[in-house]
This record gives sequence, C-alpha cells and structure tokens, in this order.
Amino acid sequence: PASLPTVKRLPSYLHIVEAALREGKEYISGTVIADELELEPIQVRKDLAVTGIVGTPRRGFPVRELIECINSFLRWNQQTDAVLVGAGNLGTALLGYGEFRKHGLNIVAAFDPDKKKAGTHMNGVQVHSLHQMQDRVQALGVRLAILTVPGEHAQVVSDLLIQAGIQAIWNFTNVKLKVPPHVIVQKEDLSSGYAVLSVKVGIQNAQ
Amino acid sequence: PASLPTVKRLPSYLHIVEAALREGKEYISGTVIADELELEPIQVRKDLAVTGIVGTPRRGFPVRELIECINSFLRWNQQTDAVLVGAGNLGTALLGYGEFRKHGLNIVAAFDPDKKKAGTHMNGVQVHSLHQMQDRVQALGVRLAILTVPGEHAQVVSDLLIQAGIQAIWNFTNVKLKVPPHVIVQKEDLSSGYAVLSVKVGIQNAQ
Ligand SMILES: NC(=O)c1ccc[n+]([C@@H]2O[C@H](COP(=O)([O-])OP(=O)(O)OC[C@H]3O[C@@H](n4cnc5c(N)ncnc54)[C@H](O)[C@@H]3O)[C@@H](O)[C@H]2O)c1
Ligand SMILES: NC(=O)c1ccc[n+]([C@@H]2O[C@H](COP(=O)([O-])OP(=O)(O)OC[C@H]3O[C@@H](n4cnc5c(N)ncnc54)[C@H](O)[C@@H]3O)[C@@H](O)[C@H]2O)c1
Repeated sequence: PASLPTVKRLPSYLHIVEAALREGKEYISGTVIADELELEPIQVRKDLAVTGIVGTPRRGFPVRELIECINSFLRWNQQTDAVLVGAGNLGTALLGYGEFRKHGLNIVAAFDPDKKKAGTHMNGVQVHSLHQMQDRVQALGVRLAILTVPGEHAQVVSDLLIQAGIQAIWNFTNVKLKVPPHVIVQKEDLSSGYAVLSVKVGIQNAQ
Repeated sequence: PASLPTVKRLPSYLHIVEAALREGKEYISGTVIADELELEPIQVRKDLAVTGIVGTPRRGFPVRELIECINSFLRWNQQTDAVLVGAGNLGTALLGYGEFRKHGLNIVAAFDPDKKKAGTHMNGVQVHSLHQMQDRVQALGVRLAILTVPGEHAQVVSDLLIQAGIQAIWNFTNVKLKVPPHVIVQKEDLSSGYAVLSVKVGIQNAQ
C-alpha cells in the first residue's frame, strides 16, 4: 500500500487539479503540480501512480480522470458517517467546515454535556446530551468519532465510544488514547505545527 | 539543528513530563515516555538530547529541568506576539485555545471584514476591520500572523501582511502561499490528517 507521506500529499495535489478543472484544462502535467508545491516532479509522478492513474507522454494526466482516481483512492467518493463529541470552540469549527462534507465525511450527530448546547443545531447537525451518546451511536451504526473534548475527559469518552461500536477516532485532544488493537486512532496535533513554527521563527530571529 | 520529526515529537513529550510533575515525580526515564507514546526508548533519548538535557543513569531525567529545556528549545518560554486574520469558525476556535497562550503565543489583535465582527472582542482579543490591518500590524511591530481566511482571499491577505512587516505566517488555508524568501510559512493541513484516516478506515473495512 502507499506510504503515509504519499497519502498526506494527495489532498494538495487534488486541490491543484480541481483548480485546473475549473480553469477548463483537460490535461495537467506532474511538473506543473510539482512547481506549484515546490516538490520534485518525479516525487509527484510516483505519488500519483499509487492512485492507478496513467499519464500520456508530453500531455500529462487527464484532469477529470485524475480527480476521480485520487478521490477513489482516498475513498472520498464514498460517504463515511461520523459523530462529533465535544461541541466547543474547535468542535463547532469542524461542524461548520464544508470541505469535509465535500469529501464524504457526514457528521450525523454531536454530543456535549453542556445543558445549553444539548437540543440545539450547529451548522445543520443536532447536538444531543452525553447520556444519549452510546444509544445513538449504536442505533445509527456509526463507526467513526471525532473527539474534541477537554483532554481530561478524552480517555473516558473514548472508552464509552468504543463500547458503543466506534472503530476509528479522529483525536484532536493532546492525550494519547489507550484503545484495543482493532481501533484506529488518528491524532491531529496543532501543537506540533506550532513547535515547528516556533523553532523556525527562533532561527529567523537569530540571523 | 534538530530534524523536523524530532521537533514535532517534543510537544508530546512535554505533555507527559508535565503530567509527571503534577504527580509529584522528580525524575522520569526515557523508557516511561517511550512506553506511553509507543515509541522506541532510544528514539526518545535521542530526541531529548537536542534540548541539552542530561539524564542520570538508572534514574532518568530531572522532571523540572527537562520541562525547562524543552520549553527553552522550542522558545515556548518566550512571548511571541501574533495577529490573527479571519475571525470565522476556525479563527474563533484558535482565539479561544488557552494552550497557545501557555506556550508564549500572544495574539494581540484579530482582523475581519465582517461589519458584525469588527469592534467586538473574542476571547479577550479585539477584532478590527480589515482596513486597519496594515496600520496596526506596523504600529504593533508584530512579525507573526495566523491566517484563517477563506482560501480565495489567502494570497491577497498574505501579500498585505508581508508589506506591513509580517515575516512568518501560520497558514490554515488549503492554498500554497507564494511569499518572498525571507518569509516563513508553516502550513497546517487538516485534510492530510483526514486523508490518512480515510485510507486506514478503508483498509479496516476491507478486512
Ligand atoms: N480550540 C482550538 O483551537 C484547539 C486546538 C487544538 C486542540 N484543541 C483541543 O480540542 C479540545 C477541545 O478544545 P476547545 O477549544 O474546543 O475547548 P472547549 O472548552 O471550547 O470545548 C470543549 C467542549 O467539550 C464539552 N465537554 C466537556 N466535558 C465533556 C465530556 N466529558 N464529554 C463530552 N464533551 C465534554 C464542553 O461542554 C465543551 O463544549 C481540547 O482537547 C483541546 O486541547 C483545541
Ligand atoms: N473550520 C474548520 O474546521 C477548518 C478546518 C481546516 C481548514 N480551515 C480553513 O480555515 C479557513 C477559515 O475557515 P472557517 O471554517 O473558519 O471559515 P469561515 O467562513 O467561518 O471564516 C472565514 C472568516 O474570514 C473572514 N474573511 C472573509 N474574507 C476575508 C478577507 N479578505 N480577509 C480577512 N478575512 C476575511 C470572514 O468574514 C469570516 O469571518 C479556510 O481557509 C478553511 O479552508 C477551516
């Protein structure tokens, strides 16, 4: 299968190829994509190869077909139902992000213990109280959960979700979750991006 | 200097060592940190070495000193002033995130063209209209900007910021910014995390 760095680069390629489609282009070359992202053309061609797309010498890749291949490789042409737990600052931002819906992520319900939030709708998604989480996750047969609760509640909430049948967690908290082997955890860590930025700014200041 | 993957791992180590301090521990070993994160102990020790910390055989690293060394290596013990541009869903979430302030990121002002937002305060930060951005950035002498505007406005806003003296941009949009060589851009891309998650869920379903 494809390496993680390859998979991580595909959304940036998709973004550029979709722009080419909007501009009415029929073909796009690996070199054009590489220049836009300051990558090596050979790297881009190797990455795109994992999606099964075949390019034509001198013309490049057919734009529509390339979009289809990337979306299908990422399974972004299929719908994945998810629940979101912790409808606070970050949770609300994610509920409002249309890009995810475009890529098949369908958040069907949110859960939060705050009495002021339970029973409301945020960006088209109904927020329920935490007591209803396990019943609703089971009834809906949802397998994916987005975790945006405060760190100190992350492990307990994750255990409840897994008991209710959740098999994959997109973890936005800064806690390393202990989960059984069959459960996938994808950690999204803003602080490591901020760490890299801080070090780069430090080097810049030292010059 | 340290490699990027090493820098990216340091915040997770810091999180564990800070928890050890709260539990009253005086020393912590590389192995304990490694086990918590499912990493190799030798990797953890190599990473920590870049911060200048020295461990004691059989006891490990002194907890208070290790926290100090990581914070100083990341420059998280210094204050960095920043402005945030685009006080929408994501911008508001970032303004409300106390973890950043703890690590020295001091957002001094936000800017947004929405008349309903300009003149308000969000989580203690004043939101100004976009017209005031360049003057205020210059007057405050801020060098770092957090970009959470819609993708189609990213490049124009980035050009205005750089003209006003900004030298580093934390880019949350999905657009590759074209900037002069002296400007640092750190891209934060939620869609690559979602790509990895989608592929892992696909493999899980296929089993
Ligand atoms: N805000 C950001 O920009 C940001 C950035 C990176 C990471 N995070 C992480 O995301 C998480 C949420 O951050 P936030 O800024 O949205 O915080 P927040 O306080 O705004 O939101 C947390 C929400 O979780 C709810 N909650 C509390 N206990 C709960 C429980 N036991 N089960 C379910 N929900 C519960 C609260 O009612 C609240 O609505 C934190 O773990 C934080 O570290 C936030
Ligand atoms: N919401 C998320 O979870 C999320 C996740 C990943 C990436 N992003 C990216 O972050 C950016 C913001 O997303 P959002 O969900 O907060 O959108 P949003 O529409 O909620 O917020 C955008 C804000 O930018 C302001 N704005 C519009 N034009 C502007 C301009 N020319 N200059 C300055 N501000 C301007 C708007 O008034 C609005 O307040 C987008 O580029 C999006 O792709 C968002």
